[in-house]
Amino acid sequence: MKIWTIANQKGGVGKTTTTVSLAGLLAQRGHSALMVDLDPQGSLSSYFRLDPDRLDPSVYSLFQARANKSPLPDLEALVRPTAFPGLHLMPASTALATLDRQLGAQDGMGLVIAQALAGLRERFEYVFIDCPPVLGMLMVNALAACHQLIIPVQTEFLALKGLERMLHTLQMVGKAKGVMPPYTIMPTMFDKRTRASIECLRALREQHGAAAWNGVVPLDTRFREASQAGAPICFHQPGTRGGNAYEVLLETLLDQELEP
Amino acid sequence: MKIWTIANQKGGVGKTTTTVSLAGLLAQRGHSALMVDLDPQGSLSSYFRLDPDRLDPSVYSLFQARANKSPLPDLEALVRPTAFPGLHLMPASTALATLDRQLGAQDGMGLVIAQALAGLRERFEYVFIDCPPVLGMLMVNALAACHQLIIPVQTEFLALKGLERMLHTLQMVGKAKGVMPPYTIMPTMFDKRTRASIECLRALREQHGAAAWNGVVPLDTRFREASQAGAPICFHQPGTRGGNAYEVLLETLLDQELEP
Ligand SMILES: Nc1ncnc2c1ncn2[C@@H]1O[C@H](COP(=O)(O)OP(=O)(O)OP(=O)(O)O)[C@@H](O)[C@H]1O
Ligand SMILES: Nc1ncnc2c1ncn2[C@@H]1O[C@H](COP(=O)(O)OP(=O)(O)OP(=O)(O)O)[C@@H](O)[C@H]1O
Ligand SMILES: [Mg+2]
Ligand SMILES: [Mg+2]
Repeated sequence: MKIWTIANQKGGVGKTTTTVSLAGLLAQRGHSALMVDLDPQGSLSSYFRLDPDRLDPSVYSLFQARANKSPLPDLEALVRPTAFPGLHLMPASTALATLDRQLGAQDGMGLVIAQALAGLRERFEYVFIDCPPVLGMLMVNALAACHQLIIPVQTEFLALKGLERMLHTLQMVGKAKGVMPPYTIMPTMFDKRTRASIECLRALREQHGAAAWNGVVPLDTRFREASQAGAPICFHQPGTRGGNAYEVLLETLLDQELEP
Repeated sequence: MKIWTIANQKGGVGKTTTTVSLAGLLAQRGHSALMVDLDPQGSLSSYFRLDPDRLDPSVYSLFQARANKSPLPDLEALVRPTAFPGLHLMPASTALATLDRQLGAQDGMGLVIAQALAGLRERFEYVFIDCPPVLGMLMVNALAACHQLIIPVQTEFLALKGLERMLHTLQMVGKAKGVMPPYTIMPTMFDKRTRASIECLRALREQHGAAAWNGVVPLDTRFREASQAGAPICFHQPGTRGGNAYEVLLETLLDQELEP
């Protein structure tokens, strides 16, 4: 089982879109792929027409069981099928928003997701974890569970500043909690028509070198149409520029040797 | 003094862009406008080349003084000029991220911003408060301080879902804390070329009627160029489609009778 986490503290950079696009491609190729929604806003769950306000059981049940020291819920009940064969989802619930306040200080809450996924090792080849735009217990869980971290970064000025801070915070959290997976920076929403985008991409590559994927996801309005339709872009409109870019990224990710 | 808060729990919807664009227009017309950065990520401060990792004093000093029951810092020291006459900024610092955990439960922390702004009533005609994409003490402060709330919403499917939840949460917080200002929903990043965008705008207007501004901010890549240049769009490139839309919005906002 290979596990990727998609995270960035900056909002609206394409975390959910990246999770759906990559997992969708693997499912389309006949693999078993699981998406895990750790965002209390539940965008990933909403994308597949599940309502995070009314979801039970959800990822939240895992944390509740740990906090109450009761047995883990049945993992099978947490995994929901989607309309796309091979593609499954472990949905979020809005109750996740209370976790940091309620349980943040308790020990042993950082490995809840890692342990749940270990229980699904035979069932899924690939897992993608979508994160909220906030550094808290949910993101720490995602970092502890994954083999690699993907950081989507828009090719624009403010996003580069946010990236510096994110990497700085991750190093600190990594030392404190012992979780700092290797990461790949994924330039996205690239608009080749604007000088600002081109300059930002150049600066990103200069500053981060090999840590940045050598490709780029272009600005493509068909991602919105795919989310409106509740389908990964590869199922909704094969051959789009955005979808093709994620295919190239997926090849790069699969080539990198990850822990089995 | 008229005070607007720009908020939405969804990330990357144009909160900072809206703050800068509206305040910039008022400054360009010769008014005195103050922007307040309540986002621990400090995008608004970075936009104007201030570093939220190294800022002291900042908005954080206000909360610290209240928590320690010491006198408020000199408000003048908190207000920084920008390169644009009439446009000033009260910057954020990354230390704001610790507030909810440290002080969230303390009473009287919800009115820190409102009271600080009361002290600047003679100095500024207009104030715009930029919020982080999280519902916490900082957003509650912003809601308590403002006369009106502007909610930027992208014209895309997932954003509409997020809006329902946001309004639901606001009603609840409003009842608990007695702060629920009138609000205007601002459709943004509208792309007239895609069906998904057009359909979403129609659904937004059907669901929210008069609470939604009857205009729309189009998708315009020149906002990125403006942020790269560290200038409000009206100073950076007069006459853009995006900039013109904010002018129309500003007229609507100024026409609405707000508390003086
Ligand atoms: N390459 C792209 N080109 C154009 N639009 C994109 C691209 N990637 C994502 N989008 C759109 O940008 C918006 C934000 O994307 P998404 O919701 O995936 O971001 P996010 O980082 O998950 O946001 P949040 O921080 O709220 O979780 C969506 O409308 C999505 O369709
Ligand atoms: N109408 C628009 N058309 C195109 N791009 C836009 C528009 N409005 C904002 N943007 C761009 O979208 C990105 C996100 O905008 P912004 O940072 O203002 O959002 P935000 O809601 O403040 O994000 P956060 O939740 O991280 O604080 C920026 O790159 C900005 O330049
Ligand atoms: Mg998301
Ligand atoms: Mg912002």
